[in-house]
Amino acid sequence: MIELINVCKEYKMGEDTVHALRGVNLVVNDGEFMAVVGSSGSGKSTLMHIIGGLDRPTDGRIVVDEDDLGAASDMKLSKYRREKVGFVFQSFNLQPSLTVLENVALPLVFTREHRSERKRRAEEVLELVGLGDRLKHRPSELSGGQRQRVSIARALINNPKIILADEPTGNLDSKTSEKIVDLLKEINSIRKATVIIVTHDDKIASQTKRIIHISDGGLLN
Amino acid sequence: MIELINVCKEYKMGEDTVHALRGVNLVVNDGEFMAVVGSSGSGKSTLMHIIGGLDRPTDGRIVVDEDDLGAASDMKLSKYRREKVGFVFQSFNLQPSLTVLENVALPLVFTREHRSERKRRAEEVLELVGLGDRLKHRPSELSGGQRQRVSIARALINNPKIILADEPTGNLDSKTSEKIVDLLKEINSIRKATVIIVTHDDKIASQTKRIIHISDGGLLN
Ligand SMILES: Nc1ncnc2c1ncn2[C@@H]1O[C@H](COP(=O)(O)OP(=O)(O)OP(=O)(O)O)[C@@H](O)[C@H]1O
Ligand SMILES: Nc1ncnc2c1ncn2[C@@H]1O[C@H](COP(=O)(O)OP(=O)(O)OP(=O)(O)O)[C@@H](O)[C@H]1O
Ligand SMILES: [Mg+2]
Ligand SMILES: [Mg+2]
Repeated sequence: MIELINVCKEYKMGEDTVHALRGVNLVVNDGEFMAVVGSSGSGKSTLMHIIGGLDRPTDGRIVVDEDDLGAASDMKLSKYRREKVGFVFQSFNLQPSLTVLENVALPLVFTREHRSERKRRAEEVLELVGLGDRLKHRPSELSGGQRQRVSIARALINNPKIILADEPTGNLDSKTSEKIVDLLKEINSIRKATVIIVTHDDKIASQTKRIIHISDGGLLN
Repeated sequence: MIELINVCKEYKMGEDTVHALRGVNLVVNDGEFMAVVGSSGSGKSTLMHIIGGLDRPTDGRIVVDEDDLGAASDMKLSKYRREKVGFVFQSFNLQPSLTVLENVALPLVFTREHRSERKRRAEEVLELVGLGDRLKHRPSELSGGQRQRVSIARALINNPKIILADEPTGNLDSKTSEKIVDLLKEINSIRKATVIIVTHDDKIASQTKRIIHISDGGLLN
């Protein structure tokens, strides 16, 4: 279970302060399939980064499975991210010097699997997102939507308990987008992963079981 | 007028060859307002890069206002880009060490305007895309959709004759997307700029006056 209690995030810019999140209260139960919607700049990515342990609140508390992430050490946060979270970044964050296959296999480097097994699993998930024929390309040799799909594959390979997808279909045509959403639905229903999708696409939001609206750093309702 | 005659683009990858564009024939008249649609990896960005003089065909010819771009020197292509083209990149391509204002004013550095006038014009176009209160931020201090809008503002500031927008609303909510499309429509009708928008969004494609479909490197019809 993910619990946010009065979570705030501020950025100080000289004399100004940007209030990216203002007192967010939220409970996400295990296995939920949820969308986060809101206008550009409203705080969605900030929220995802805090849930994913990539960033800390400036105020308030976040507790995941009884671990207080705000109070956790960097090492503990890093362990949480590695073991529990699959994050699809809005700007992909791929390693430019690694191939597609190496990028996707990267999260498995911390597991005890043999290199050949890691490679096989990476290939498998890349097939699922339609990139089986791009394994040896580098990110710069891919289209925007292909990079996005590599980022998705990498987030899924570790079978994480929590999948945070920050606008995973922004660069995809509708047919490819549907395949990705179906894949996430399947992972949610079969593997019981908690799936949170930030999306600007109403068609995608309507396929989730719960939609939360964020506006200017605050959750509506 | 933009004319592509049997334009091909290939990438050699070891023994394999990726045919990103296969014999594309296309005429775009001055002042057209056109959408390019097609699935992820079908060749849209490649097409835009060739029209924008950022890349050369492997075969075939591209002629813009009687200049053969494929045969042009690097210096001539650079001049063409600077003077005629405003390019909104699918991955934004902002300068990380410059502020939002400096990023948008960058194309004007080659004009004869005073620094204060460049600054004023950059501020003006940033207001148009809703970022008047983010002038001093760096790209890393912006949301994904805000970075996208900085990229859009930068493409427009030089009043280019040809605007090439590669998925300009992929990271924007529908309300902000509409404002951007309205802005492009206005620039097309008032300033007679040729506007080509790559988009995965049917709602946006339907607002243009012509839609071309690309599939696996070839234009349909
Ligand atoms: N430098 C490169 N080397 C090898 N292949 C490349 C290179 N750049 C692009 N490609 C391939 O060329 C094809 C077309 O790429 P392009 O970026 O034009 O697609 P796109 O239609 O813009 O896709 P998207 O909608 O995902 O942005 C893709 O299959 C891609 O893998
Ligand atoms: N490092 C930072 N310093 C200052 N302000 C920041 C920083 N990072 C984000 N912001 C601001 O915080 C606000 C929320 O950003 P966030 O990335 O969460 O928005 P978002 O809802 O994901 O938007 P989008 O839909 O455009 O991706 C934005 O207004 C942004 O300008
Ligand atoms: Mg975001
Ligand atoms: Mg593209």
